[in-house]
Amino acid sequence: MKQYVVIGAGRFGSAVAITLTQKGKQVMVLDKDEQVVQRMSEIVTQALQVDVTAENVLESLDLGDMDVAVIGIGSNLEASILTTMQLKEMGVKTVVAKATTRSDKKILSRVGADRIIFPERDMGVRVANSLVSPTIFDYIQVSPGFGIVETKVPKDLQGQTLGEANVRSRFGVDIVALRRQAPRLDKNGESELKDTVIIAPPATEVLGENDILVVIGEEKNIEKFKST
Amino acid sequence: MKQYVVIGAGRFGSAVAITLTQKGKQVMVLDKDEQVVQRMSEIVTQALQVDVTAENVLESLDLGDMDVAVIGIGSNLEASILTTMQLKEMGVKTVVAKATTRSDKKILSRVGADRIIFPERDMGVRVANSLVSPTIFDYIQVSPGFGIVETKVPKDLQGQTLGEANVRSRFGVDIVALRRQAPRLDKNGESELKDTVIIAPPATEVLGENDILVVIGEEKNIEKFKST
Ligand SMILES: Nc1ncnc2c1ncn2[C@@H]1O[C@H](COP(=O)(O)OP(=O)(O)OP(=O)(O)O)[C@@H](O)[C@H]1O
Ligand SMILES: Nc1ncnc2c1ncn2[C@@H]1O[C@H](COP(=O)(O)OP(=O)(O)OP(=O)(O)O)[C@@H](O)[C@H]1O
Repeated sequence: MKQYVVIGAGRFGSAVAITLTQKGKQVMVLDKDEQVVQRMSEIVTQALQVDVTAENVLESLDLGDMDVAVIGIGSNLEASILTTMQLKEMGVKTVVAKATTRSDKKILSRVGADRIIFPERDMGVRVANSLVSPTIFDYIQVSPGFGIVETKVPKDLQGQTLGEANVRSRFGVDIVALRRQAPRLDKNGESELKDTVIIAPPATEVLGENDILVVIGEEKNIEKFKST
Repeated sequence: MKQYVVIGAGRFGSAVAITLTQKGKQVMVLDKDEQVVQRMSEIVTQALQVDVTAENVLESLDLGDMDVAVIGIGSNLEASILTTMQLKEMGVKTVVAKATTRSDKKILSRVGADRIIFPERDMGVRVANSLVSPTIFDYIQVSPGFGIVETKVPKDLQGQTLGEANVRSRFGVDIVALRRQAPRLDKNGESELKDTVIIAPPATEVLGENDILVVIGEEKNIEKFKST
């Protein structure tokens, strides 16, 4: 069973530790803040109060057996760098570290970090994109210039079937799924809106005003499709 | 032209402001930190040094014309709450606020925030998911229980054509795209790896060992598919 250690359980680190635990993984948490350790000790396998910058602290903990270490310290770059170096020297296979700037990233990868994450920056970019194109709920960049987006049905296409809309030849994009909210009765007999997802919808499917389409294609073709 | 104001240009807020500016939008930034204002004033339309919790500060700025406000303050919940209230009173159509806990979210939506973001938590969940399933590069949840993932070709399917693999009837998932790294010569004649994306790959396409598949389906079917 793979073993994980999360060092610095702030907003980012604690979400990593909690999600790993929910997926049934063994997780150790190290943090210098007593309250954080208190809270995490009720959730994860083991939580210890430790300042990782103190002398010989990491060596005294047998971390060499850990498969993955996630360093969630944001305010102290030196602590992230030293911790990355020590973990790689002790033989931890995968070290994931958080960074704020590109130069942080350069240093952390030079000292052995296997993966570097910019949590706040990446979410900032996503939020800005969704504000600029309010019809896009989420998108994933498959490759530079190619993406998948969830978007509302363009006005001109509402009421048409997929066959009539002929999206692939007109816009060069593909509709891979359709999400529709349909009222259903819950267990108390009250009506609630539930998502129904149709994967690879057939040509006969009629595009409704409130349907959400999952569309894949070149980003410039997606732009054209959205503004129809 | 839509006008945006970003209040609190920390790691998250500054990424929102920079991305909006790159997309050609007019962006005003408010922050109490002089260095932040200095840096942002070189990038956005206007940056002002302001403590939004000071009396009558927001009223004195004509923010009522703003279409969207993004509040990127994380360390001071009271500031986020008061700012949200004032902006909605002034008539700002969309207020997006950052939160850390579920109870923050409850308060912020009660006082009028239109959208609430948990940047660190959401990224923590994503990173943990990608650590648990290392073959998944990214995923987007289309609806509870339904997702799209990018994943490596399962060992058993490598070398088969899509027709032979018969993925839809065997696993109940759909392969919507295929990403393949192929060496190409760049403008200096040196070989580099470039992504080629094939949307809706034909049944005759052979699945290579290094191909990345973009797969959509119910999450439990995706799990089955990945572990073939
Ligand atoms: N030297 C250290 N040893 C152990 N834990 C540390 C150390 N430095 C910081 N931490 C812990 O790391 C966690 C993250 O805090 P920090 O303020 O460094 O980053 P942050 O970027 O604000 O975090 P986040 O945005 O994820 O909340 C905190 O819980 C803090 O107690
Ligand atoms: N009352 C205020 N008025 C104006 N700006 C503020 C106020 N309080 C905080 N800020 C600014 O908001 C930005 C975000 O800082 P804060 O420490 O509150 O959040 P954070 O969650 O650590 O941010 P991030 O994770 O995005 O870096 C900083 O640039 C800070 O100067």
